[in-house]
Amino acid sequence: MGKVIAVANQKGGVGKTTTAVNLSASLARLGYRVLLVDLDPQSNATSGLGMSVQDSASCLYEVLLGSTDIRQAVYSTELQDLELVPSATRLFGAEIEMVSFERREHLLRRRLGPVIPRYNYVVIDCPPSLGLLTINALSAAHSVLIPMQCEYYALEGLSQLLRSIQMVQQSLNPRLAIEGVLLTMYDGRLTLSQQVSEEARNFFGDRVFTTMIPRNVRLSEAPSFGKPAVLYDPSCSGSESYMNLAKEVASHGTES
Amino acid sequence: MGKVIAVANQKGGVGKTTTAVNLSASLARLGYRVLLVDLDPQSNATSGLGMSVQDSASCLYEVLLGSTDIRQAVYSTELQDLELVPSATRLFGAEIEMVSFERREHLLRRRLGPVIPRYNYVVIDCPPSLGLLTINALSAAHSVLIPMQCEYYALEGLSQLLRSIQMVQQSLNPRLAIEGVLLTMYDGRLTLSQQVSEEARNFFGDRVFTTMIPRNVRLSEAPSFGKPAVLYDPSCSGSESYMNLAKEVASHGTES
Ligand SMILES: Nc1ncnc2c1ncn2[C@@H]1O[C@H](COP(=O)(O)OP(=O)(O)OP(=O)(O)O)[C@@H](O)[C@H]1O
Ligand SMILES: Nc1ncnc2c1ncn2[C@@H]1O[C@H](COP(=O)(O)OP(=O)(O)OP(=O)(O)O)[C@@H](O)[C@H]1O
Ligand SMILES: [Mg+2]
Ligand SMILES: [Mg+2]
Repeated sequence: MGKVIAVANQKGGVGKTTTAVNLSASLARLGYRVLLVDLDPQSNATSGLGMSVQDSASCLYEVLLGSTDIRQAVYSTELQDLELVPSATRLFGAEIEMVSFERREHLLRRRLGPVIPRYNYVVIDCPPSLGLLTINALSAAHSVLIPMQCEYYALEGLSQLLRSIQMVQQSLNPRLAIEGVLLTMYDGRLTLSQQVSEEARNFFGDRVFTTMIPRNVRLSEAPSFGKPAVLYDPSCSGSESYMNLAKEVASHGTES
Repeated sequence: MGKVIAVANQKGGVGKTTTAVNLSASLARLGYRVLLVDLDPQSNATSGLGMSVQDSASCLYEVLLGSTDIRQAVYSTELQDLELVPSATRLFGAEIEMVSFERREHLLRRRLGPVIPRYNYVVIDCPPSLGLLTINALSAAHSVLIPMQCEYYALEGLSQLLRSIQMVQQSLNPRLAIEGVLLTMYDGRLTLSQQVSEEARNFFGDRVFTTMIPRNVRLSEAPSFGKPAVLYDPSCSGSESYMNLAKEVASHGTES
């Protein structure tokens, strides 16, 4: 039974998409069957894998609002064991449309149901907000992976994210666990990076992944080639750290 | 009559708050009277100025929903000519509540009306989305300043932002102009920075500010001291570039 992991943080630019894309690709390279779901209207995860959706084709927007079965919106990628449910900018309008649906917080969970058993992991990339799309991801997920940039504003936002997670655990999804907090864009030369990562470890203890993702320009070059970094430059420090993260996630087991 | 500038981009982490805070502080140091409005529920601009709102005090949430007059939510800051309308996390719930208001896209514009004449500039920090809060900022503004990180994903998001700006110009605010595109976190040593900034200048021409903001760790240290960088370390490259930006914005005139 596939484990569903939401990659979420309302703070913008902390590395959610970079993590969702490279963790999924790394798990696939380890031989796990993975589905990446792009729940962000910006559709960065979709273009990060070199894809884009024509207006006539199906994407997550049609799946959520019910006009298409999810099986028609699953696309293959360059990696054999990685498949994608893409997003498109029409998803920007989805939140307002979803407000009127019955049990609107569980739409994604219901739509994903039929395909979860085919995969070992389903990874969901979330937008930078705590709106209905992110709430849908948190109620569909078994766990939430929280990327955190080693910066002051990113640290500040964590308590609000934890309150939202607690709210979802109480009212929508009692099984939701924290997969871990991932320190991203870590630069050992900067005191700020050292201070923020120390504070995160004090606050979260062993829920902080041992793996840290270093600031590495190859990670931000890869999307312009439409490839995850682990394919664009497998031996760079960024790719190696995401392979280590995948091994750490896999060691937690795939059971939900 | 005060010029209202919205600092907006749905892409997360591109430097909206850092720009809103340091541009406002720089304009104040040049002698202009400035009001900074924190429209982001994350309230980073509020904490970036060393402030936080008690549950009993008024903030933008009460102003938008109409229970408080804006004059009761304006606070002074360390800088004589800079005042702030702070935000708080209760603003996360505002968008859903605003949906049922009459002319919900113009709420901010109506609430700001009484205080605009007291200032030369009103600067609005926006959240990383294209929801009702950002639409309110775009319909209240005379112009929109677009921070753009010199990264691939940030470049990709621009066409969606321009479509939304056009939509607002056609249906909500025909006077809305583009103040300019600001290149942020520029690192001259990286080919990616050079390529992206070249592409932005090809695409936007002279609407790209001459001033570029370099990647400078002092800019990200300043918020942990509750001060804009132009007070925390006025001589660093980050602060100097924001002073240059303020001079460039001021040269466009304060007339709306
Ligand atoms: N470890 C890293 N080293 C260098 N650059 C990185 C790293 N991780 C991410 N980036 C770059 O930083 C920017 C922000 O990362 P990304 O887009 O993954 O964040 P996000 O949280 O998904 O943003 P949003 O909130 O807009 O969804 C991107 O341009 C990305 O290429
Ligand atoms: N020029 C710069 N050099 C170095 N760090 C910067 C620079 N500009 C911003 N930062 C840092 O990068 C991070 C993102 O910037 P900021 O929070 O201002 O972006 P934002 O667009 O407001 O994010 P959000 O989308 O979450 O509102 C912050 O931690 C900030 O301190
Ligand atoms: Mg993203
Ligand atoms: Mg911000």
